[in-house]
Amino acid sequence: DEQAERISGRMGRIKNKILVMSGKGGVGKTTVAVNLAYAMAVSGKKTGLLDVDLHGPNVAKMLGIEGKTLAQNNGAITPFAAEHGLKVISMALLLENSDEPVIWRGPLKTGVIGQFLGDVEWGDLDYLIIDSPPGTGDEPLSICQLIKDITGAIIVTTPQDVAILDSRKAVMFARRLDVPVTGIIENMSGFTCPHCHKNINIFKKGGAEKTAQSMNIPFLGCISFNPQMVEAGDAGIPFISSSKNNFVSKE
Amino acid sequence: DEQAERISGRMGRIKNKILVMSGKGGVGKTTVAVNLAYAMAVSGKKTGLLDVDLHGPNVAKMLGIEGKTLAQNNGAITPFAAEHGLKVISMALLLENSDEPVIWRGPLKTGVIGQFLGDVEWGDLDYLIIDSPPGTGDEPLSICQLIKDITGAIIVTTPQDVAILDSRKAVMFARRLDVPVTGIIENMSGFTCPHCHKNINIFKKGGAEKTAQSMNIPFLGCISFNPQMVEAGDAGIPFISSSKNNFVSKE
Ligand SMILES: Nc1ncnc2c1ncn2[C@@H]1O[C@H](COP(=O)(O)OP(=O)(O)O)[C@@H](O)[C@H]1O
Ligand SMILES: Nc1ncnc2c1ncn2[C@@H]1O[C@H](COP(=O)(O)OP(=O)(O)O)[C@@H](O)[C@H]1O
Ligand SMILES: [Zn+2]
Repeated sequence: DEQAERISGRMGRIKNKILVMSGKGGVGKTTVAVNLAYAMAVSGKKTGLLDVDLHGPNVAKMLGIEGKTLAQNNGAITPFAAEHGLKVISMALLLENSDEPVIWRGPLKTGVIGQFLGDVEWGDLDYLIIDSPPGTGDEPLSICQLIKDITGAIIVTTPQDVAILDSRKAVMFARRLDVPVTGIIENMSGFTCPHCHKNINIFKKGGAEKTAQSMNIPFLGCISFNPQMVEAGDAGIPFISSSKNNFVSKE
Repeated sequence: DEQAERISGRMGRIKNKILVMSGKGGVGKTTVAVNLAYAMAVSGKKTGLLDVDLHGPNVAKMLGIEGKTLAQNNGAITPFAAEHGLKVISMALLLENSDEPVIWRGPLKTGVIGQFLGDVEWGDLDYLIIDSPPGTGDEPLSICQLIKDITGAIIVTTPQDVAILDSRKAVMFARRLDVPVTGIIENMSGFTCPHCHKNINIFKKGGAEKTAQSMNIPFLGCISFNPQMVEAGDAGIPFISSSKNNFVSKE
């Protein structure tokens, strides 16, 4: 079909397509996707960032580009050019009012995702990082079915049991759809009090590493719980741009 | 249509139907739904708890009833009877293997939710608490369209800007569907170090109260960040069962 051809034409010009997903929400998936894409753009790679979390498109907020709008010409959409040449597409850049909920059912969402892949002028890219909503529903399913040669999925989790439980479902989802699992990242892993520097084990440590071993997937490292990340996310400044720390210990 | 009649027959025997929703994941929505339902059951109200987060059904884990299965007779499903007579339905009680992802598109999800409302023997209840996935997609949309006289929606958020931004979408979602907004709860609001008792402003405070005022909806109170909640959730023991604290200061 005609859309499938347009999609494979555009995706053919992108070397690596990486889906960032999580079984559970609030684990830091968008934070990881934004910082990963930003880090790649800063290091000189031609990078795109696609936000397919249509109901909660936070990529624009975390990059500080809320309120910007996208240009269209002859039906093709031009992605927003953020710093360091990072090309961004997010539902937030298509909505007039940020209070407006996207109350769409599955089939409509799939149609829009098809347009994000087939009608956006991504051009030649080294990486396309795709931020998906939590869970294994229509959005990640459409991405994995519409992009025939997806490079892999990065799974983000926090160390608590409920999040680990859901991250295993995300690994199995990738397996069912023949998408290679690039690896699993443990976010919000361990926290030291900024006042007395004692360890506060809000979230235990090590759950993701154990899951990686038991499911035979790469463990990509830990990111500790860091209040500066919350501030950076709310301020729209990618965390890695404002600090020298190495975002993920093992990336 | 035949299913709609069955649904209104069963829902007619339930006094209050309350949807617990959030714009963003990981804000504590399931924790609030489980503890609210548990508190009502403990206080002697006939209470049901329905988990329509089909992709990440954590209600069973947080109640410590993972692995239990549901009985069926003549096509009707019997809810699981947890402590204090709390009746529970969750996708987790229908899946053999907790690693198995539910890879369903919208229409299939809507069909299953229709069965959870029309084919489950809820009986006479004072309250049915419904835990929904994050966002404004198929699941909360189906609940609001299938239950004609829904009592209201409780919106859970954390204080950071990205979560507040998404909680406003959830309020607008309820308005668009003529569902009364019972109110908004701010969870993980403020945190004191267990060692030196100094305040760690991981998450700012007050965002939800401001949103409540600006959108003219009731503010239901704050729940502070409490590491015991993470432990209780992972252990499957509702937080309020093991402590005397008043779960929400203003409920
Ligand atoms: N390592 C971290 N330490 C502290 N806060 C974090 C960390 N990673 C993410 N956050 C914060 O947690 C919240 C949820 O992160 P987000 O990336 O939106 O998660 P998701 O995309 O999984 O819903 C945001 O406020 C973000 O700033
Ligand atoms: N007030 C709180 N303090 C500390 N941890 C909390 C609090 N409320 C929830 N949690 C923890 O945060 C995580 C996410 O909560 P959950 O109820 O699963 O959120 P949601 O349903 O919004 O995805 C769980 O590990 C839970 O135990
Ligand atoms: Zn301290």
